[in-house]
Amino acid sequence: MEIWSVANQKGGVGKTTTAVTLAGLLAEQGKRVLLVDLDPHGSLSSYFGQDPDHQAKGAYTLFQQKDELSADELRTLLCNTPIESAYLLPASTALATLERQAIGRDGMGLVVGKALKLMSSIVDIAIIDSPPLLGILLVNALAACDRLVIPVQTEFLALKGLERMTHTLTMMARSRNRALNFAIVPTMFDRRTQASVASLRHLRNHYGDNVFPGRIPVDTKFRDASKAGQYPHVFSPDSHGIDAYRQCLKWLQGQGQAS
Amino acid sequence: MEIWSVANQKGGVGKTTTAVTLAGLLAEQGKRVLLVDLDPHGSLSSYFGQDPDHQAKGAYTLFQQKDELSADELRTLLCNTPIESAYLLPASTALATLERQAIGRDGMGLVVGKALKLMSSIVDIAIIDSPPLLGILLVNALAACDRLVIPVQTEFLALKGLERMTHTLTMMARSRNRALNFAIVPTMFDRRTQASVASLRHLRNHYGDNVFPGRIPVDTKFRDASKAGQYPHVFSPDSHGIDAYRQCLKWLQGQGQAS
Ligand SMILES: Nc1ncnc2c1ncn2[C@@H]1O[C@H](COP(=O)(O)OP(=O)(O)OP(=O)(O)O)[C@@H](O)[C@H]1O
Ligand SMILES: Nc1ncnc2c1ncn2[C@@H]1O[C@H](COP(=O)(O)OP(=O)(O)OP(=O)(O)O)[C@@H](O)[C@H]1O
Ligand SMILES: [Mg+2]
Ligand SMILES: [Mg+2]
Repeated sequence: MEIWSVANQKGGVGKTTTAVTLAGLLAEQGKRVLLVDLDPHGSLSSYFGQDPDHQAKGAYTLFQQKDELSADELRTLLCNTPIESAYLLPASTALATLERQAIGRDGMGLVVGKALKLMSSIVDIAIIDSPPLLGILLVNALAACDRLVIPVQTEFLALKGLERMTHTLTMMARSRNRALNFAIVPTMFDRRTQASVASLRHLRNHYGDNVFPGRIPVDTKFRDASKAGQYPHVFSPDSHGIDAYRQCLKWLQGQGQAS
Repeated sequence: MEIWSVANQKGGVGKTTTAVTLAGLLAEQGKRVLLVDLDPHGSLSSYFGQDPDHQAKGAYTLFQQKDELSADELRTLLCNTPIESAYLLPASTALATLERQAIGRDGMGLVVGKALKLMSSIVDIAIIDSPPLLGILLVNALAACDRLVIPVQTEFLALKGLERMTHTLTMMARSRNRALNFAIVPTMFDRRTQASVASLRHLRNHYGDNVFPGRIPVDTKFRDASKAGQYPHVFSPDSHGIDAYRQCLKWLQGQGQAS
């Protein structure tokens, strides 16, 4: 089983959209997929009809256990999604309280990674959607993953946020004893704006091979798909956005073994 | 002096863009404007060339004072912006440490409101840009303001975030002894997508007169303006986006006295 985390400390850059689109395309390839929602706002959970404000069980339960959870117990926390071979571990707003609970408690950063290992016999790939801020939940996502996907809007303000993200990775790399490859996915590219073209060039100059050689265009179908609660590749299989994510997935899978 | 806060717990919805555009249009009306950046990511500060990672003085200084700051001391913290009558109190990443510092200290939620009162002889309107999460900085913005502007993307997932924002307001209203009017500004409207049209209708049904009767369209010029570090109305005065914000400002100013 591989674990991919989708993260960026800046908000509204396409993390949830990237997580749900890649998960759908991986399920289409016949993989058994688990989506994990670690964002207290629970966009990914809302996408599939779960209400994070009234969610009793889910990702939060992992942090409430005194003893380690069994694989069966973990399985009872999962929800179905419109694709049979893809499950969701939903978020709840209670996740936001973990920040205060983490003060003084050791090992809180490794909870999700340990729990997901229990699923390795029934899941091929887990994809973690994370919140847009540096805290215990993002630390869990960065500690657990074999590969990190960073969606970055192709605009000037987003580049500053990316610098901050790479500082965080350097910090995290010291506490993980294995390297953390990261892949930057330029998204919401709009070839009509000068800023999009310039910031894409800046990304390639600064981060070289870590950047997906293509780019995800602005595509209105993603919003429609989220309203319909359907995977984007099912909702509009031939849209520009889906084509780009298919290319992106090929590149990610071809990048060689995850660390 | 009036204080307007621009806030929404969801990220990437156009808070910074709304703050900088309204500030520019108010300066155009001849008002003396102060922009306050309370977001540790400092998009508004980066917009005007200030680096939040290396910012010694600024909004963070307000929280470090033992005794109350004088008006002169506060004035030394301000930076210029491309418009003469508009100043910026910049953010620094150190603002993110306030959350931990606030535990156990009283009165931390009122720091910004108290400090801004010192500027009432030289500023007509202060506009606060806030971070996308509920914490001590957002509480300061909500406690200090006379009017609250909530940009909301016209898409399904954003409506859930708005529900959470109004819960926060009800919570805050108990600790403020005056009502807090809020104005919802639908933004990034894209008439080509079904989701935009449907969520706009949902907003008007649920929040009635609190919603700007117009809407801010998707307009690529905002990204170009932020790259150029220029106020949007100066960068492209006749764009659709600017027209809409001019109408929005008229509506906000006509909504009657702020509380
Ligand atoms: N390529 C794209 N083209 C157009 N719209 C997009 C694209 N990708 C994402 N979006 C839209 O942008 C908005 C923000 O995307 P999304 O929710 O995935 O971002 P996020 O980074 O997960 O946000 P948050 O920080 O709030 O979790 C959504 O309305 C989504 O539908
Ligand atoms: N009406 C619009 N049309 C097109 N793009 C827009 C519009 N408003 C804002 N944007 C763009 O959307 C992105 C997010 O906007 P902005 O940074 O203002 O959001 P924010 O809510 O302040 O984000 P954060 O939560 O990170 O502080 C920016 O690239 C901005 O240029
Ligand atoms: Mg998200
Ligand atoms: Mg902002």
